Amino acid sequence: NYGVGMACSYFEGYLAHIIPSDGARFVGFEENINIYEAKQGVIFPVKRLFIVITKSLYCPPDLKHFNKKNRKLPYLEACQSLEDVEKDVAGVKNRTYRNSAYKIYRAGGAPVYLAAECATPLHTLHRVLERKALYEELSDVDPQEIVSDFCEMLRKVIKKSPDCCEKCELVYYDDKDPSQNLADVLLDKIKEIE
Amino acid sequence: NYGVGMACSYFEGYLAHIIPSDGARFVGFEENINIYEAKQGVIFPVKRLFIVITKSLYCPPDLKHFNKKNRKLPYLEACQSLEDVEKDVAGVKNRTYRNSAYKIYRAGGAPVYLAAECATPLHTLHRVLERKALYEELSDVDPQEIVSDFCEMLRKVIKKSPDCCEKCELVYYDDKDPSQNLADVLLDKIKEIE
Ligand SMILES: Nc1nc(=O)c2ncn([C@@H]3O[C@@H]4COP(=O)(O)O[C@H]5[C@@H](O)[C@H](n6cnc7c(N)ncnc76)O[C@@H]5COP(=O)(O)O[C@@H]3[C@@H]4O)c2[nH]1
Repeated sequence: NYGVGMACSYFEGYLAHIIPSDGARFVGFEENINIYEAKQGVIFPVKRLFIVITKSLYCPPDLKHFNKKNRKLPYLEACQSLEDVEKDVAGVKNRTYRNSAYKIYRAGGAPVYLAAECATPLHTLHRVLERKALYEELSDVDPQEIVSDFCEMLRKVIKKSPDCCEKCELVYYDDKDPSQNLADVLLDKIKEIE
Repeated sequence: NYGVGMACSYFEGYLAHIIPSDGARFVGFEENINIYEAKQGVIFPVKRLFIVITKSLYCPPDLKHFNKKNRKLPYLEACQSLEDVEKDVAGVKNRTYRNSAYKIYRAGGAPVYLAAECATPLHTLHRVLERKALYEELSDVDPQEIVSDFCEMLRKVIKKSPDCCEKCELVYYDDKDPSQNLADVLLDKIKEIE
């Protein structure tokens, strides 16, 4: 089914490329963060990829779009990206995989650094569902069912993969709930793991 | 179903990003080829993206892997890639999309340039099906059925999209048939379109 297929292709086509070391050109996600820390003189309290799953499936280009108007609350700002992963894939020479680093500013504390992004397959699904005429065959799917199949399958596969298992975090964020602030959700997740 | 979902996400999550102009940073695929021709002093007889669909679903890192041992036959060689498409997508800043240019050498004629690659979702599917233990839920799928659903849906969607319709070509290649040479299959496709 759609959600299960999405999770398999997200893991095999992406997480399996960017998280583990490939024993050759790519040192692995955690080491990539270590290199970034050394170069930029910053500290990531948690060296994992935070994958944000939004309730509405809407994924803005930049996570700062989820910041609240009230700047006294913690807020996200993109910084320099991590080092690119480049590899020849399916006839595409030097295909590039790039992860973003964000800092969370908060009152009464130093900014907190993390690697974060939305779950891209959900972003694509959201765009697909918005174009009903083009993708008529998918007009009667239940998005929430697809997302829950996606998350359940992804969690299963990550758990079974020793080299990815403790290196990504699925983060649920209800972007339709005005009382939820993504920066706070991420800070809580970091405290939980630290 | 899996194949239909793969086609929708390949079109919406990739072709829709790299083929049309976005009216802002990206001039569009055809114009990107024009720029390449001017910079490199070469000519692309057909300014479309050739998407190679292999029978076995196996997609090598570089299309040269399909060249025959006999060098009297036409053969592929990767050249400098086209200009990157960069855009913020789902929280990933400056996500990079890159297409490869290849030249086909042939006896008794100048080399022929083209933009080509394998259909990445099939590559990912191939890797997923090879890891039966990790993706148990997909162990009883019929790959050929998925591919045929994928191709049929993709063809439908491309046909309905005026800004992509004459800009990509699906190319079927039976990589298990020793008498088929991908470079020749592509040359024939180019002659057909020219
Ligand atoms: N040739 C090629 N070059 C690309 O740059 C590219 N980007 C996407 N695709 C293919 O288009 C389709 C839709 O992409 P989406 O982003 O929704 O899902 C992607 C996305 O969620 C994630 N992913 C892959 N590459 C990246 C990336 N560089 N950054 C973030 N996420 C990525 O993993 C999924 C599967 O990727 P692929 O299995 O490589 O094939 C994809 C997919 O079939 C590409 N195909």
